[in-house]
Amino acid sequence: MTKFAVIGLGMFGYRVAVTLAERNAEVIAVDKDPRKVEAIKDRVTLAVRMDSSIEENLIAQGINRVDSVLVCIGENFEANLLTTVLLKKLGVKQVIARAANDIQSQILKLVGADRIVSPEDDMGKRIAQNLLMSSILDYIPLTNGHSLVQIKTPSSFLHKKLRDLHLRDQFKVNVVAIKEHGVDQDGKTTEKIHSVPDPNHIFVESDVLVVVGSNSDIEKLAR
Amino acid sequence: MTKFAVIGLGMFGYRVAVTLAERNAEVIAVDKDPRKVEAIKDRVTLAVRMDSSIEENLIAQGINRVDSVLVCIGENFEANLLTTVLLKKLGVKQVIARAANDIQSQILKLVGADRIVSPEDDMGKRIAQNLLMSSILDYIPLTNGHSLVQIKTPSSFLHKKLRDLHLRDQFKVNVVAIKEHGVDQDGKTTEKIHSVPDPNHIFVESDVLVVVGSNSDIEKLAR
Ligand SMILES: Nc1ncnc2c1ncn2[C@@H]1O[C@H](COP(=O)(O)OP(=O)(O)OP(=O)(O)O)[C@@H](O)[C@H]1O
Ligand SMILES: Nc1ncnc2c1ncn2[C@@H]1O[C@H](COP(=O)(O)OP(=O)(O)OP(=O)(O)O)[C@@H](O)[C@H]1O
Repeated sequence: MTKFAVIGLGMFGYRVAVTLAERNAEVIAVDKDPRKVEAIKDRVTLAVRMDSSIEENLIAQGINRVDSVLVCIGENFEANLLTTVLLKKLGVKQVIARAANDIQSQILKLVGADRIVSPEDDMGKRIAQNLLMSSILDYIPLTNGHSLVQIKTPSSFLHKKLRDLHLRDQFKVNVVAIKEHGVDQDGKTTEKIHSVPDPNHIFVESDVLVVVGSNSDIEKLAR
Repeated sequence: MTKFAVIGLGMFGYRVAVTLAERNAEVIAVDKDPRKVEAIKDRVTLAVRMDSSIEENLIAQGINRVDSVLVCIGENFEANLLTTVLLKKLGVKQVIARAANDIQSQILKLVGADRIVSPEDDMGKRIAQNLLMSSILDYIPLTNGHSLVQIKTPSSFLHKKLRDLHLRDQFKVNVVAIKEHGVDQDGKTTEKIHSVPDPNHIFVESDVLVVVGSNSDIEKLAR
């Protein structure tokens, strides 16, 4: 049972701690601000008010004995860095540290951070890529010229069963998911995603296929 | 050709604007802080110093004529809200607004924001889910509690054929792709992605599976 500690309960740290705890992980949440500690104490295993950049505090609260620590302190880079250095010194197996830019990221890795996260930076990239394709399922590049792409049902598929189309042989693509669309009693459009498509599914015009394959094979299919 | 405007060039807005521009989208980057404008001006189509919460400014700089605007202002919620209201009033088709919590999210939607993003919150959830499945290498949320996830080969799969594992029936997940790893003549690691997995593929330890399914089914598989 993995024991986690989350240090720094800004928006990011708070959400990490609470999500882990909701999935029944053991979570110690740490912050020097008593209001942050108070706000989270009913949602984690243990909430501790302390300055994480002091070695004795880390030892006294047993932070050195957890498996994985996330240092989510944002603005105070020195506190973040010192906390990271101390945690590795105390033998914590996995230390994940937050960085605000490349230089911070390099420094943190140099002092032993096992992994770096940069929430605003990572999300900025994802949102941008997302927007360039009208939905996240429209296009996710995998590697080596393959992608995950969303396409409307090709007319040649209409009224046919998935299994009878032999897509793997014919087009060399893999249908990852089928989104079915309908209308509920209030007239609102509904969407049902089947990410383990039924081989007996019969295609209709309102279906959307989520396919994976090489870019050229997908283009042949989508024509 | 979609025209974007990004208002508020903190870490998040900066990254969104630069990523869009790197993919050849047309991007107007806006901030009231001249240093932010200066720092980004060579990396976007146009960088404008202005207060976005003033209607005349939005019109004068043609922000009302772009297709999609991201309001990435963080701390100043009133400026964020007012900017969002004005953009919808001026007829901008898609306004994506940043929210720091649920209440802000509800308010922004009420005044017409087409979509809400919460970088620290969204990344907090992703990182937490990522950490809970230690064999999970990446995690992309799809819709309705489904995700696309990369996992190391579960030990129970080793030396077995894909077809003999009956994954659809057993685990209700869909193996979208298999990444095979090897070493070339110069000793460098190679990766080959098979996005239309061969049913006769025999799993080895260095394989990585790309799977799609509901989050709970994927967790069972990744344990
Ligand atoms: N030495 C320290 N020990 C413990 N907690 C600390 C220390 N220094 C800062 N913190 C806490 O870290 C938390 C997050 O840091 P901060 O608010 O600077 O980041 P932020 O960038 O605003 O966070 P977010 O973007 O996640 O909202 C704060 O609640 C702060 O009290
Ligand atoms: N009325 C406004 N018009 C234009 N820009 C604004 C306005 N108000 C704030 N900004 C800009 O928005 C940017 C981002 O806001 P802020 O720094 O408050 O958010 P942040 O939460 O620190 O951002 P991030 O987490 O993305 O680094 C700042 O560069 C600020 O100058």
